[in-house]
Amino acid sequence: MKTIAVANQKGGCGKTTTAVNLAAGLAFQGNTVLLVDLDPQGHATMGYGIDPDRLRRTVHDALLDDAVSISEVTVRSELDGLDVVPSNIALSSAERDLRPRADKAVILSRKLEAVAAGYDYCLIDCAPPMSLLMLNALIASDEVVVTVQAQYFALEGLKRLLKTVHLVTTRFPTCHVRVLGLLITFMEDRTLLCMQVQKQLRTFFGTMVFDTMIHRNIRLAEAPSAGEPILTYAPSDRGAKEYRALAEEVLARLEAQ
Amino acid sequence: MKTIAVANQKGGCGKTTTAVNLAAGLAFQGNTVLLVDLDPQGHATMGYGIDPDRLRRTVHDALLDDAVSISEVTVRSELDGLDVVPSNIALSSAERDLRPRADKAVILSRKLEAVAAGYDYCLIDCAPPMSLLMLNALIASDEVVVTVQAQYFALEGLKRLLKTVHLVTTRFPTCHVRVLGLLITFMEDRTLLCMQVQKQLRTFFGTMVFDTMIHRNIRLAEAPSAGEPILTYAPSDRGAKEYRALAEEVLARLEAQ
Ligand SMILES: Nc1ncnc2c1ncn2[C@@H]1O[C@H](COP(=O)(O)OP(=O)(O)OP(=O)(O)O)[C@@H](O)[C@H]1O
Ligand SMILES: Nc1ncnc2c1ncn2[C@@H]1O[C@H](COP(=O)(O)OP(=O)(O)OP(=O)(O)O)[C@@H](O)[C@H]1O
Ligand SMILES: [Mg+2]
Ligand SMILES: [Mg+2]
Repeated sequence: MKTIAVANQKGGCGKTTTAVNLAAGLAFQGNTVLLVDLDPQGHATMGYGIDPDRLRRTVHDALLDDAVSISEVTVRSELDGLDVVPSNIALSSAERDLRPRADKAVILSRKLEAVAAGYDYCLIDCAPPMSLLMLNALIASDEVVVTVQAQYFALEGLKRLLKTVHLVTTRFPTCHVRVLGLLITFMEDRTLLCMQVQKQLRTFFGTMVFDTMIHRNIRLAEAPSAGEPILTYAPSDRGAKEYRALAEEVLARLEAQ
Repeated sequence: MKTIAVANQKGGCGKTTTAVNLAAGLAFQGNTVLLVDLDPQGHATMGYGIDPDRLRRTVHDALLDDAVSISEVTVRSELDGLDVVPSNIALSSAERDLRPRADKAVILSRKLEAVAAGYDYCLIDCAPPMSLLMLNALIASDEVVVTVQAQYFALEGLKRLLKTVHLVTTRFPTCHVRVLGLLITFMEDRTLLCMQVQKQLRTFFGTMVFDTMIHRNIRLAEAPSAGEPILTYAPSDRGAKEYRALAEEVLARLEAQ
């Protein structure tokens, strides 16, 4: 099982939309995929039509209780081959609950090992802040996809995130996560600011930046209201094409390793 | 000094843009305004052309060190009557640093009292998550402006936030913060999803929703790259008009209390 975290400490830059739709893209190619929602907001959970407030147990229980396995809280989605480890507001106390434990940074990694044989890919949707949950995600992951909005704050936030990822690998020798790529989101082809930021990103980070970009597109914002990924909600829409292309580019980069 | 927190645990819904430009709007009306950046990303700080990485001391020092006052870390902005309490990445350890203290939730409130005589208004830019910093902001504030993107995730996140604000006032009897209003951001007049969400918000929350809405507008995303609020960057732009209108609506609501 290859585990990919979708992260950026900047809010609202398309992490959840990417986790949801990249997971779908990989599943559509015939892979078995596990989508882990690590955000107490539960938006990735809602993105697959699961109501966070009606869940008796979530990823929080699997993290806190040694007796609860990931598979016990896993939910089948409507999509063949795609399962979801859902979250809800209970996860907001995770920081406080996990902190006293000696293994606080490696719990997710350990719990995921138990189900690794059953999936080709695992995608982890991270909440914005650099927190104990994000640390768990990075330590559990082989790869990180960083979503970057084509806006002013993109560049400085990115440098900081990449530094953070590097720090984690030095402080935790078992952690071998590497940045798979930077995904430009909310792109607008005719907007000067977006063009400038895209140019800056490609100049500064070179091939780290995916060729695929996700353009601003209202269908992507509508799909969660239908509880579906864009690939089933609007399969011929530009957003669906872009996330299918991203899945191919991700697979190609993984092969190339 | 009336203190207004700009908050929402959802990422990227216009909190910083609103804190920066509402502060400017109030200052333009002749008020003295203090803008407190409570986000380690330092985006409100950058919004006034201050480089977070070149700051020797920030709001973090004022929170952690009893000997450091808010005024010692306050920076004059280019705008008459507007001062900034800047932040940078040092603030990301605040959660951990403040937690052992008995007064951990009230530090900001106490520190702001010392400067309250010098300002008409204080605006606090909050980071997305519900955290010890957000708690400090709520306890230090008289009012909260909640920014809400006109998108699918708006409604359920809102209900949770309003519940949180209410909980804080019940658990901390000295805290009397109330929601001044809900500000719809990233509005698009001809997009069906935005129209539907706006209608839902106004139906559900009634007069709590500001009449003023901030429309999606690339100038608002450009202004931070110039290190200026929209009111000086592009004074006749729609974004400037909307934030001036918001300042008037905020003042009217404060008068009406
Ligand atoms: N390419 C796009 N075009 C239009 N809307 C989009 C696009 N991508 C995401 N959105 C919408 O923008 C909002 C923010 O996106 P999303 O929730 O994916 O960001 P996020 O980084 O996960 O946010 P958070 O920091 O809160 O976790 C959502 O309402 C989403 O539906
Ligand atoms: N009305 C608008 N039109 C276009 N772009 C906007 C608008 N408001 C904000 N932006 C841009 O969208 C991005 C997110 O906005 P902003 O940083 O204000 O949100 P935030 O809620 O403070 O995010 P965070 O959760 O990271 O603190 C920024 O790049 C900002 O410049
Ligand atoms: Mg998200
Ligand atoms: Mg912000």
